[in-house]
Amino acid sequence: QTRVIAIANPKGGCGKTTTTINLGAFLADMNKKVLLIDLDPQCNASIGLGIKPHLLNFSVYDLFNNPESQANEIICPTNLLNLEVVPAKTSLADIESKLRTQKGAGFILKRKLEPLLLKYDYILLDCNPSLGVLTLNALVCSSGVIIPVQTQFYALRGLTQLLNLINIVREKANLGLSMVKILTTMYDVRTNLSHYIFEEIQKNFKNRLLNTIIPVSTKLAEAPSSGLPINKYAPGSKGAIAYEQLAKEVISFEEK
Amino acid sequence: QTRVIAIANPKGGCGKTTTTINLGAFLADMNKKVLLIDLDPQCNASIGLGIKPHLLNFSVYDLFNNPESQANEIICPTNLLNLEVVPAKTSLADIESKLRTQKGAGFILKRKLEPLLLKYDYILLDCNPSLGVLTLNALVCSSGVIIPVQTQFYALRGLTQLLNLINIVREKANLGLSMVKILTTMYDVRTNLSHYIFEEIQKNFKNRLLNTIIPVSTKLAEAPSSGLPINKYAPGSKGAIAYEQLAKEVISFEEK
Ligand SMILES: Nc1ncnc2c1ncn2[C@@H]1O[C@H](COP(=O)(O)OP(=O)(O)OP(=O)(O)O)[C@@H](O)[C@H]1O
Ligand SMILES: Nc1ncnc2c1ncn2[C@@H]1O[C@H](COP(=O)(O)OP(=O)(O)OP(=O)(O)O)[C@@H](O)[C@H]1O
Ligand SMILES: [Mg+2]
Ligand SMILES: [Mg+2]
Repeated sequence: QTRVIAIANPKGGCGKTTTTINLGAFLADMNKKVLLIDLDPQCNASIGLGIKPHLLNFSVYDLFNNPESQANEIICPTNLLNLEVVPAKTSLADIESKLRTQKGAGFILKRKLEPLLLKYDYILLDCNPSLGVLTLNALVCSSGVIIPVQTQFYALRGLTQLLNLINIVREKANLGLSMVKILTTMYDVRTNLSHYIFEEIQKNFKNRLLNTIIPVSTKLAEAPSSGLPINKYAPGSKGAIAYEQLAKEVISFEEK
Repeated sequence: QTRVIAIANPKGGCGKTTTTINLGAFLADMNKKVLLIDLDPQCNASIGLGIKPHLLNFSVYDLFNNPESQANEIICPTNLLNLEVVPAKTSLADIESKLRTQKGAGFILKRKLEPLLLKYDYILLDCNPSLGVLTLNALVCSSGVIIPVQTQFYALRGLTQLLNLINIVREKANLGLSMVKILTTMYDVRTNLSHYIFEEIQKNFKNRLLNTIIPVSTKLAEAPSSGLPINKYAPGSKGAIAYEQLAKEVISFEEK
């Protein structure tokens, strides 16, 4: 049973890409077959794994733009066992306008992923910072959503609206969307702000909050410049330990 | 001569809203009449100045959605002299899809701002993390663009693409777009990453780089929870000093 998990939040810079890459890397380390899909025209998930989007002939753009295209034609290997990527190119930015008026535009990714489902244990979708048609496609084909929330004031504000939207997508388009969890990211033990915001999240969203907390860690911010996930760039660092714990927590949901 | 400045970058979380609010606040302090326009469905610029979007009857959404609407009907005061806001509501998220197929959709904001031009010295536009129709509207009506770039790896990657897009908008739709500047944000003296990225920006974008550097500062992240800009929340803090310097640097362009 393949688990498709969208990593989504319209708030910019909350750790979506960092979570997609490093959760994916640790799941692969734990012998799960993992596919990452980069749904952001910034191509950060692709770049963070050492892929050069401008050198690619095909990308996730083709999945949305060409009805004949198939996902398995666009899959790139990474230098990690069990981890593959459907990369993005900057052309993906055009998709939002191309698809707007097309009927059933929200179901394209779901159709394209169906043939892949038995090949992977996990498919992780890195979303762009918006609630547009790309994030909608991700929510429609997911069995779970992880919402990274940094312990900052603005990050807290958008949460209720996002949870409402996820509920609407579940009711109208994807009854299989069963796991909706909040991941605390960039937690800085030194600041009152982090403590205060974390307590607010605990108070208001307790039953959705993952146990794992990702601390602020410079090694996590450095890793993408090496093209390696944190388990290869700085194994044993506090960022690596946290994402390892997250992978274990995500696997523990399989039994439920 | 009103200066309209878009604060734009599709990279999420690089400091667009923080720059719009605090640059605006210091310009107002220096006796400039300032209007901020919130072009992000997350409404962070509105919220950060103590406005409650859900209580509003009108917002920037109406400017885009209703041809009869006028900007001066939607202007909200703030508790600061010389600083007013055209707030956003979450409904703004629908505009991206409504406008896509409309001819001339990129020129709506320009038309709506024309009657206001003589009333303000500065109009600052807080953009959402995308290169969609809202950011396009901002670039089409601006005389300048400030691109906040945090000293992080991913932030550097998207810069060339964004500068190319700005050039295209200038040639095709807005010859008046004369000042395009990069603002270094969240600079952390303690990390090599910050030094390395800053040097890369200096090397590749030297003639566009503003002299002011905004340091990482918890007070800047705390201020929005009080609904106050940094000059009122923590005057004299390193974040306040930096944004004051930025306001002076922006004013110095007037003479050129
Ligand atoms: N726990 C962490 N500690 C320190 N830095 C982090 C951490 N997580 C992410 N970062 C850095 O913070 C920045 C934002 O993270 P990231 O790009 O993953 O967020 P995002 O939500 O994907 O952004 P966007 O909205 O642009 O897609 C990046 O430069 C990243 O390297
Ligand atoms: N110099 C700084 N030092 C510390 N924190 C900062 C600084 N500037 C901004 N922040 C915090 O970092 C987060 C991102 O900043 P901000 O929301 O202004 O970015 P943005 O580009 O507007 O994000 P979005 O892409 O979602 O619109 C916020 O929580 C903000 O309070
Ligand atoms: Mg990202
Ligand atoms: Mg913002």
